[in-house]
Amino acid sequence: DYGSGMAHSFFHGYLKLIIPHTGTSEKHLEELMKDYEDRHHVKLEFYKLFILIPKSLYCSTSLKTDKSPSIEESSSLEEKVMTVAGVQNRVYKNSVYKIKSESENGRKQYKYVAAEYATPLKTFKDVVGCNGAHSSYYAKHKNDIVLQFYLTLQKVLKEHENCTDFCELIFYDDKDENGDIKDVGQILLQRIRKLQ
Amino acid sequence: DYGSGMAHSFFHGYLKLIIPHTGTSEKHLEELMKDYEDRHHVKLEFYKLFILIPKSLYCSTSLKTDKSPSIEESSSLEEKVMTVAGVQNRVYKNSVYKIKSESENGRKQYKYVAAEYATPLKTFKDVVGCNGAHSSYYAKHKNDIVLQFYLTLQKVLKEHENCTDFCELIFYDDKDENGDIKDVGQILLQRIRKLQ
Ligand SMILES: Nc1nc(=O)c2ncn([C@@H]3O[C@@H]4COP(=O)(O)O[C@H]5[C@@H](O)[C@H](n6cnc7c(N)ncnc76)O[C@@H]5COP(=O)(O)O[C@@H]3[C@@H]4O)c2[nH]1
Repeated sequence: DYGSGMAHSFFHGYLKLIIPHTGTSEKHLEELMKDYEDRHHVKLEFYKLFILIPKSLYCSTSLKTDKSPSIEESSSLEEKVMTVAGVQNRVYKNSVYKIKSESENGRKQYKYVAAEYATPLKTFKDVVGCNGAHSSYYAKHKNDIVLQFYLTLQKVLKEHENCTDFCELIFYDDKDENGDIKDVGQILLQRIRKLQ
Repeated sequence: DYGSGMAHSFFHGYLKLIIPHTGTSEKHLEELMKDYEDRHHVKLEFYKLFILIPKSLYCSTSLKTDKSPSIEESSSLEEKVMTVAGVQNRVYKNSVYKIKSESENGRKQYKYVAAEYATPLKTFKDVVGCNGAHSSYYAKHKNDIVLQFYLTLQKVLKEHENCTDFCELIFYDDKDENGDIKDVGQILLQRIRKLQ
C-alpha cells in the first residue's frame, strides 16, 4: 500500500533521524528549539515539529503565501549534519514560522512554531502530475493514499516514545467550499489552541 | 509497485531538483563539478553523479569502509539551496570520493568521482528491519523491489534528456561468494573503465 510505504519511509528516513539526539552536534530536536529561543529571544508555542498533511496534496513552496496572510517566515533551527548512505555531512534543517494572532485585549501578537509540509506528499503529487501511465490510478485513489499516510504515520509515531511527543500531525481539509486554499496560519492556530 | 514508487520519488524529489539549473545559485550539477575542479585543482573522471544500487540493499554510512580500502573521502561539491514544501533554504550537497588505482607504469594515482548510494534503498532496508508486519513480505520480494527500482529509474531518466547524461546508475551484486561486501572502489573503477 503506497500511502503506508510513504509513511514508513518518512519516519525511518527523516523523523527518526532528526528528532532524537543525532547529528554531529548530538542534540535532540527539543534542545535545538530551546537554543533557538535563547538565540532569538522568542518563545516557541510547543517543543514540537508541526507536520502539515493537506488532503488535496497541495504543498506550497513556503508556508508563507498570499493565501496565508497571517504567516511570516522566521529563521531556521540550527542544522543537523550527518553522513547518510554515502552523502557526507548531509544537512537537515527545520523552519520556524511566526503567526499573527489577536490576543484577548486586541493587541497584535506573534506565535512561533516549527512547521513544514510532509515532503513525501509534495513529491507524490509531482509524480502523479508527470506520470502518464499511473496518473489515472493515483487520481482515483488519492484520498485513500493520503488517509493511509496519515493513519500509518500516527501509528508508527505512537510506537516510538522518543519521537511521538515532539511531532504533531495535522491532517486537514485545505480547500474551502469555493475550492480556494485556506489560510495555513489559521489551521496552525486552531491546533495550538486545542493543545493548550 | 513499491520499487517503481521509490524510483519516481527519488527522481522527482531529488535528482530532478539537483541536476538542472536550480537552487539559489541557479547552477547545473555539471557547473558545480567544474567549479570543484577549479577550486581543488583535480579532475573528475566524468561530469556525472554515480548512484550505487546494491542488490543486497546494504548501504554503508560512507563509501569509505574497511571493506573498501581503495576509496577515500574527498570534500563535497558546493551546496544547492532551495525552499521546498515549507522547509526554508533546504540544503542539497553531493560528495566526491577519490579512488586509488594502478596506472600502466605502476605509479599510484587517484580517480575522483561524485558518488553516493540510492538513499531510498537504505531507508527501505531500515523499514523492513524494524517492521514486524510486513517484513516477511518484503524479505521475499526484496530482489524484485530493487530490480524494479533500477529499471524504473533507468526508464524515467531516459525520458528526461537534461538529467540522463549526468547520472550513472550502477546496479551490482555487492556480495562475493563468501557473503562478504565487495570493495566499492573496484565497482566504480570497473564502470569508469567501461565508460572511457
Ligand atoms: N522535509 C524534509 N527534509 C529533509 O531534509 C528530508 N530528507 C528526507 N526527507 C523525506 O523523508 C523520506 C525519506 O527520505 P530518503 O532520504 O529515504 O529519500 C529521499 C532521498 O533518497 C532523496 N533525497 C532527498 N533529499 C536528499 C538530500 N539532501 N541528499 C540526498 N538524497 C536526498 O530523495 C528522496 C525523497 O525525498 P523527499 O521527497 O524530500 O522526502 C523524504 C522521504 O519522504 C526529508 N524531508
